[in-house]
Amino acid sequence: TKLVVSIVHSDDADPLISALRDAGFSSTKISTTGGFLREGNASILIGTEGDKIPAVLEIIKRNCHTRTQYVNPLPPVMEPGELYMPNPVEVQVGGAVIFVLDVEQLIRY
Amino acid sequence: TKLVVSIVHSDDADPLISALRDAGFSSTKISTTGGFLREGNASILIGTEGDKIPAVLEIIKRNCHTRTQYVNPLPPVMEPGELYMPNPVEVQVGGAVIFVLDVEQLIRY
Amino acid sequence: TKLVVSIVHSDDADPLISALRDAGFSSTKISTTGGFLREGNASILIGTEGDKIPAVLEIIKRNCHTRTQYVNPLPPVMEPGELYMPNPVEVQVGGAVIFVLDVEQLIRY
Ligand SMILES: Nc1ncnc2c1ncn2[C@@H]1O[C@@H]2COP(=O)(O)O[C@H]3[C@@H](O)[C@H](n4cnc5c(N)ncnc54)O[C@@H]3COP(=O)(O)O[C@H]2[C@H]1O
Ligand SMILES: Nc1ncnc2c1ncn2[C@@H]1O[C@@H]2COP(=O)(O)O[C@H]3[C@@H](O)[C@H](n4cnc5c(N)ncnc54)O[C@@H]3COP(=O)(O)O[C@H]2[C@H]1O
Ligand SMILES: Nc1ncnc2c1ncn2[C@@H]1O[C@@H]2COP(=O)(O)O[C@H]3[C@@H](O)[C@H](n4cnc5c(N)ncnc54)O[C@@H]3COP(=O)(O)O[C@H]2[C@H]1O
Repeated sequence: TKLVVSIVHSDDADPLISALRDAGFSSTKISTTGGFLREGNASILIGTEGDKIPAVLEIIKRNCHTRTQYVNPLPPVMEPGELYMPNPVEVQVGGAVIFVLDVEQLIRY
Repeated sequence: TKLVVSIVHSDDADPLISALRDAGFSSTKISTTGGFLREGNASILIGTEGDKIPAVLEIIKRNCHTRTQYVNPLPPVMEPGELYMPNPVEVQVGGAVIFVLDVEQLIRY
Repeated sequence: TKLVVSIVHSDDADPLISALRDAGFSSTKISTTGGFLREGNASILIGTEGDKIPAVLEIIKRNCHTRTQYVNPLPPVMEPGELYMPNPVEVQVGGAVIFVLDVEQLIRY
């Protein structure tokens, strides 16, 4: 058994969970926060047999999209009276970052 | 050392954490959401020595109960004017789903 | 690749994430609850190469501080009319509790 931890954009979380469910995969959603953008995202836990990992990855790939976000860089130290007109910086926010962990035991009560 | 990740029903989370504490086990609770019912549940992290796993599993088993929940199935595509009277579907929500992971290092500062 | 799961005090979470970012480490924050104090804390996920683990641990050590908190012990069973004047109990809340897990695969879409 493996535990797939997939960090995805908040907007992709529910479509991904529905697609996994339709394909017979159980999942659990954790609301998380990205370290760089400090925006909410989602970490999806999927416990599954090792031979099903390629199918799970295919579903994640199909449902999670890279997007361009504009981020205002942190303001520099300013002289009084100076006007700060930030040029937003373009940041590519990935579709998904996926960690596959080995599970020693899976127990259900 | 092992990390036990136990997904339990929200109502069982606090009694479980108290029972673990009384038996000398530390734990951390994450509020999570089930992929199928889309309802809140809880994922409990318990880091412990490998030889203590049977004791931890026994405490989880004693404190987490299977329950029957009634779920309204998703409405089918309807003709205008048709009345939709869903028959709730019975779903068994398990007591606990438990993943035991191996920990390479445990460090405390 | 390794996945570092570091449970830290809520007040240390954002300074830690900034320090990690400045050193080129990505991270994800999960809001969690401690089993003993039942207070909010934070679990920080950091995926990184195995040879970078000592640098990550050093940053966690520098940014997470042990603190003394005063906890009112649970009231004992009282006679009617008895006044309960709890003596707060001193509890050391650690700087960080860190689990290092092995990652079988890291995939990005
Ligand atoms: N120092 C930096 N300079 C410039 N651009 C930077 C940057 N750090 C991150 N970015 C960009 O910002 C996006 C959002 O990062 P954030 O940390 O908010 O949100 C991240 C974070 O929550 C998580 N994540 C990514 N790599 C991780 C890792 N190694 N460990 C833990 N979490 C990770 O996945 C989310 C999406 O990551 P993704 O790589 O797709 O997308 C990242 C990346 O394209
Ligand atoms: N496709 C389906 N058709 C019919 N019934 C279905 C179903 N998928 C789930 N169920 C039922 O619904 C209950 C709640 O599932 P949910 O996904 O909301 O909440 C789940 C989910 O959050 C988590 N979970 C279970 N298996 C998992 C896995 N392999 N990976 C990740 N999370 C899992 O544990 C919670 C409880 O699971 P549990 O199995 O005890 O109980 C499940 C199961 O009895
Ligand atoms: N039975 C007990 N008797 C007396 N004092 C006790 C105790 N259990 C815990 N403490 C103290 O209370 C602090 C907060 O524990 P809490 O469980 O709320 O918050 C914990 C918990 O969320 C997590 N944690 C620690 N060890 C863990 C483990 N083995 N598994 C899962 N989570 C753990 O890290 C947080 C900080 O732990 P830390 O050890 O630094 O600090 C702990 C410890 O100093």
